[in-house]
Amino acid sequence: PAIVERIGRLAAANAVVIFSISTCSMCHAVKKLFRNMGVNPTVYELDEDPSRSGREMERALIGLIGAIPVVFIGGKLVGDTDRVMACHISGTLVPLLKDAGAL
Amino acid sequence: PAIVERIGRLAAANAVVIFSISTCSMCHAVKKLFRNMGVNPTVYELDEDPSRSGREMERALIGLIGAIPVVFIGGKLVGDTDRVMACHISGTLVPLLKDAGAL
Ligand SMILES: N[C@@H](CCC(=O)N[C@@H](CS)C(=O)NCC(=O)O)C(=O)O
Ligand SMILES: N[C@@H](CCC(=O)N[C@@H](CS)C(=O)NCC(=O)O)C(=O)O
Ligand code: FES
Repeated sequence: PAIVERIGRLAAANAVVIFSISTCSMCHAVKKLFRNMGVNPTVYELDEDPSRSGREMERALIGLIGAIPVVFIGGKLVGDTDRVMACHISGTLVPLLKDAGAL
Repeated sequence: PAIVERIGRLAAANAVVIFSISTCSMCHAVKKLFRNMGVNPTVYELDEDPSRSGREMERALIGLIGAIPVVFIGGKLVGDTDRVMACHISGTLVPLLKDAGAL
């Protein structure tokens, strides 16, 4: 559907893209991780989107991937906060960010 | 106001009381911590309350305490997930639970 294409376009348009909910502390944690690394992620706060599409994207992301936040690096789906933290601990996050030109 | 009195009554009615939102992973984490300790908390999922009071209690708790989840033990406010985890790490959580008859 059109909403999934919109998510795909937004996800590919910047090096690091986070689909987030502004009041959620898991989302806060993953934003903070990137900012502490000196990375400036593009963040879509889906609950603050004035048009209906924020709510539609949130529902589509939860349906497709299971939960919010959802992180893309270099246009590729990385996943939720747990997966980003696991990548970081295993040493694969920094190379991913470098490849995407975010570091 | 009446909503704060209602929170107070519910908080004092059981040994461990958690005001939660069903889809929130911070709330999930604090519920899991207690259940792993063999404690059976009384959980109010404010977003699932069929009457308006769930929403009102959520707003009152965020206004008074700052965020969800909010944990009471033995009728006394302990606080959010971070504070419960800090209590546990410092060794004060188990004595609190014992005093309240939850362990
Ligand atoms: N394990 C996930 C947890 C994500 C999660 O549970 N997100 C919640 C909000 S904190 C969510 O999307 N809830 C909406 C739903 O489940 O419908 C992570 O690491 O990010
Ligand atoms: N440090 C707090 C974080 C709690 C928190 O940020 N809760 C969020 C949901 S995860 C909340 O209440 N958001 C609603 C709001 O801020 O208005 C904890 O340890 O529990
Ligand atoms: S809404 Fe609470 S951690 Fe996401």
